[in-house]
Amino acid sequence: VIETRGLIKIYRMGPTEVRALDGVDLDVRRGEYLSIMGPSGSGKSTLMNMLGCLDSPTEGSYRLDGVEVSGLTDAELAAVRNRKIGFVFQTFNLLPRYTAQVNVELPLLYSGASRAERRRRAHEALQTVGLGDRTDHRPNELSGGQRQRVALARALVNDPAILLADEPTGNLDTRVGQEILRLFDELHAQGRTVVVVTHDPEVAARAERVVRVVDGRIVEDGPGARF
Amino acid sequence: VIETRGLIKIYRMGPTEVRALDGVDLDVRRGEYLSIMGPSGSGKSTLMNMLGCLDSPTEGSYRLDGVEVSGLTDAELAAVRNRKIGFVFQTFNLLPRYTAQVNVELPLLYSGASRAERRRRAHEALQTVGLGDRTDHRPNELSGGQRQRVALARALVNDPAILLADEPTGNLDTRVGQEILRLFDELHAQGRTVVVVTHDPEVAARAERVVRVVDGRIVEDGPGARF
Ligand SMILES: Nc1ncnc2c1ncn2[C@@H]1O[C@H](COP(=O)(O)OP(=O)(O)OP(=O)(O)O)[C@@H](O)[C@H]1O
Ligand SMILES: Nc1ncnc2c1ncn2[C@@H]1O[C@H](COP(=O)(O)OP(=O)(O)OP(=O)(O)O)[C@@H](O)[C@H]1O
Ligand SMILES: [Mg+2]
Ligand SMILES: [Mg+2]
Repeated sequence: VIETRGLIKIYRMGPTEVRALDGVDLDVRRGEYLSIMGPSGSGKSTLMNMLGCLDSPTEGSYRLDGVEVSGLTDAELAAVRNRKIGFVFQTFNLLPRYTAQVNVELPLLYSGASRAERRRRAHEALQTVGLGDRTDHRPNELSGGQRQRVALARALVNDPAILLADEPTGNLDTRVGQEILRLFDELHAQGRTVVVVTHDPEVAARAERVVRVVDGRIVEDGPGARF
Repeated sequence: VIETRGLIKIYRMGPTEVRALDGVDLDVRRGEYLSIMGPSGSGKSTLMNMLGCLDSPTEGSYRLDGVEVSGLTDAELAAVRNRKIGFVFQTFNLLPRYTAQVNVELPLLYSGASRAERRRRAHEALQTVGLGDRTDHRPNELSGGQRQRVALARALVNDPAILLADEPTGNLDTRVGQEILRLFDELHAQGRTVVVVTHDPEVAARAERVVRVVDGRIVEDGPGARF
């Protein structure tokens, strides 16, 4: 479902150049559960932004469901993001002036669901991540791990075929982290494609396949449980 | 050096009440290395904000270096925070429009250091956390783990006697995380008081003592290595 060829991302800062991605070829099959590991600053979030159609590469190609993403209009990209992809950002990206409930309802505005349906589905998503009693809190009235889980609930509320989660358990204790990993197992069992960036080898071990990114390149690609 | 008695923090939201801290008694000796663990939402960051003089309790007392903090003026609190305490926020709290270098120089503005001295000390702090080649990047030009390390460098640049770090390794790979833990060991060996909130039992095990917070109370208090 995901095919990248020669993805390059270069940031230019005055005279210097940062090659955040330096030629990435990555194939992900439909329904695969993939984990991405690698040192801080190695390019994982940059790669996730490409996969999530949030940013475009300097060079290279990305085909999603057989369609070359660079050929899509902005409106088409927005539609793809909204309907096919659930994205959990490393820094959550919640809207600070809205409650958890409203933050999670937002992706449903384009889904054609009624107002009552949106309320119900968002509330359910928040309950799934253990925040049923925090729906009326705004982000600054939530703990770090609670904000992280609101970001996850928002990514799941539209029932996406592809879940892209950038370090989704970093702010969670072991018990809650395990609940989230069981949730990922369940989503995977339902046939969804799951891609998780993590620094935690125990989280990576839950995937069927782990790739390792170093200096903007994939240097290792193998089965999950060996970590 | 830190003594809290009966710390209570209540957030009122309309008719409901959230007891984020529900009677915390915590003594930390000068030069102690303490780790704080506990479930997501249990009150750890709220407690750290009290200890860091960033917020005041609803009830209870907090003596820092023998002085009752609730009796200090805002100006005195700011001086205490600037000179005695280095605080690493769970969500970093960097100024988005300034580079890493400038973000780290900020606490030195009140220290009486010359401009060249501030530049040198901030650059050194960034090198210590492995970001010597990222000093001119702004926060949105940095990875998640790099932002986390800028927040750490900023907390250390003023040479504080007390380091309060709220989940300082959550966005770091194992290797960089270990470097940061070695840095904490070194700071501790220099006689500083180090308090680290973490969800990672391996990070907690580096401390000499671990307390566990559940539902706004301390429920366990023991030696570090048993985790
Ligand atoms: N806008 C930008 N301008 C310049 N450099 C950038 C920009 N965004 C990211 N970088 C650099 O690109 C590299 C890759 O960043 P990325 O966020 O993908 O890393 P990462 O693997 O997700 O790291 P972490 O594990 O710390 O989250 C980093 O070294 C970072 O400094
Ligand atoms: N301004 C606020 N208004 C209402 N409730 C709040 C507010 N700030 C925090 N809370 C609640 O207080 C509780 C404690 O929050 P705190 O941030 O201290 O948790 P934590 O232990 O740091 O969690 P985590 O491990 O997820 O970071 C949480 O349940 C949170 O929802
Ligand atoms: Mg990242
Ligand atoms: Mg916290």
